[in-house]
Amino acid sequence: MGDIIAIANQKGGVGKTTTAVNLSACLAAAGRRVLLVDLDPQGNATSGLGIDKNAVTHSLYDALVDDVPLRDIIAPTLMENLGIVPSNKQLAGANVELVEMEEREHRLRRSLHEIKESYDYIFVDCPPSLGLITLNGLVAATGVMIPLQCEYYALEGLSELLQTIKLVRDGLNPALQLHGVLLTMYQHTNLSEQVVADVRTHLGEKVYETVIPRNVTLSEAPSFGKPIIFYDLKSAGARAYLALAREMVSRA
Amino acid sequence: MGDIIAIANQKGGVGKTTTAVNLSACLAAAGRRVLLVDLDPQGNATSGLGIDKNAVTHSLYDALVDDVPLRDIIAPTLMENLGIVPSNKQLAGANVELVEMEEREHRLRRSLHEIKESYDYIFVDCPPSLGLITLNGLVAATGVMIPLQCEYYALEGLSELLQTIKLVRDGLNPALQLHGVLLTMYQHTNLSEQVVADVRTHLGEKVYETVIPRNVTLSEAPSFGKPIIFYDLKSAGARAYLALAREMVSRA
Ligand SMILES: Nc1ncnc2c1ncn2[C@@H]1O[C@H](COP(=O)(O)OP(=O)(O)OP(=O)(O)O)[C@@H](O)[C@H]1O
Ligand SMILES: Nc1ncnc2c1ncn2[C@@H]1O[C@H](COP(=O)(O)OP(=O)(O)OP(=O)(O)O)[C@@H](O)[C@H]1O
Ligand SMILES: [Mg+2]
Ligand SMILES: [Mg+2]
Repeated sequence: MGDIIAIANQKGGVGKTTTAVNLSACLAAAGRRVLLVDLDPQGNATSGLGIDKNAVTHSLYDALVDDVPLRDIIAPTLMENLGIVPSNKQLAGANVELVEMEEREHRLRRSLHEIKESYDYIFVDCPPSLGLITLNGLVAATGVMIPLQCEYYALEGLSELLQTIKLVRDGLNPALQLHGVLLTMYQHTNLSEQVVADVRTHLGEKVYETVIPRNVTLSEAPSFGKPIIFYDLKSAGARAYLALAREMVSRA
Repeated sequence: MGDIIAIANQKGGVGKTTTAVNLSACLAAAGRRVLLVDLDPQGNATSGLGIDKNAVTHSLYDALVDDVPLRDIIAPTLMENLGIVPSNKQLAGANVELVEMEEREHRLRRSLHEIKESYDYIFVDCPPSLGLITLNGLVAATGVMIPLQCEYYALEGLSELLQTIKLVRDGLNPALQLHGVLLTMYQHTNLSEQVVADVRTHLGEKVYETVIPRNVTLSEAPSFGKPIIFYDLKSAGARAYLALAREMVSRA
């Protein structure tokens, strides 16, 4: 009940948002009650679920900075079991505004506290940085899921991210665990195979069995504001995220 | 003489570092004197040129926070005409430490002032965010190059980035121009074609003629610490960056 999972990696473009949107949708389709928190000022998770981020009356910024209760901000999506806390560029201001505030790293944790009992899973889509906004995600979370693109630069940043997670666990959030590493954008190339072999050797069963292949339908679906299971259920991308959802449920 | 070009986009994984490393190398191979400034705490541009970012005695952090002169930090690379100002995770601390400092947005501009006459091109590889570190890059620059992945989420963030550039021009750096938008990771898909058509319609000749194709050799080269022209000169990736270098020179 109420697993709060931050989807984080300071390396950009590794599939954080694609994972947040599609894993949430697959678990919701399987009857779980899911909340997706968009913690990125880019607001990609918000638009990936078909919501106009500039038309919402309230967004996550209002909860973090002005203490508006999340239940007044959560927006419905095309799926009954899936709610979203939308974001837009206003959230970028929070990086500076939170600096002077009390318990600045705990704002999201406190906001989620009131509503977390209503959900089976809460996913937090983090921006590509390790600043105060992402820190709020790591402090609020019980677990971290690290999408890792099967490429050299992405692998390079992994040890630093694992170190940051350890620092947060030793300080601000003792309950924080590594939920797992998800290999994404896998192609049948030497580079991809080297990265997969490397990561499985070092991290063992902390790496999900499910590997997400590079699949163009995953990058087409957001332009229709739909998760992959609504855009193209038969695609390799949809099958991979459904397999990941099954793996999540069996690990619970 | 001394064009300072920030390579920036808050969207992650769009090809900022790949462009910074390979365009720098192509211009250096054509006899231009080039400096690459790694403004990203991930230090990908540093390792992309074969330098061990954790073994350097000085890094960009020392110039921004402790006023160490850049000429004492610049490291040689495998190419005679190409120098790099290396970075590593220490730079992440600057986001907080710079907040209290005098002229915090101008630190990089002042550091570059002393050495800029020695280079024909200075490229600044920015991290995927619009915080104080990236702002230093935009204030120091005369032009901004925006790598734009031919995908939906990347296109979504473009108008916000153009607005940020305008704000910087109206305030901190009146000389800042949009040097151009570079279309990257192009594939023969409907999505890529739609993005290219869309961007060319809205931005006209601000979009470089050269389009960088998705090409796996570009993602293999960094694991050998080499620019693409040293790793595989015959590849589509190398041809594309050489064409971009020719276009840069003819635009000058
Ligand atoms: N498995 C995949 N196959 C093909 N394309 C993908 C896949 N996963 C993600 N993409 C596409 O790659 C791009 C980067 O993915 P995404 O935006 O989800 O990454 P991110 O880590 O959230 O990026 P950021 O760091 O900017 O937040 C997007 O355009 C997305 O549509
Ligand atoms: N044209 C291309 N074809 C294939 N792969 C590419 C291409 N350009 C870049 N890549 C690969 O895609 C990944 C993202 O590129 P890169 O790291 O240069 O983007 P970035 O914008 O600098 O990312 P960040 O936002 O994290 O700084 C890297 O693994 C890189 O090797
Ligand atoms: Mg994202
Ligand atoms: Mg980069």
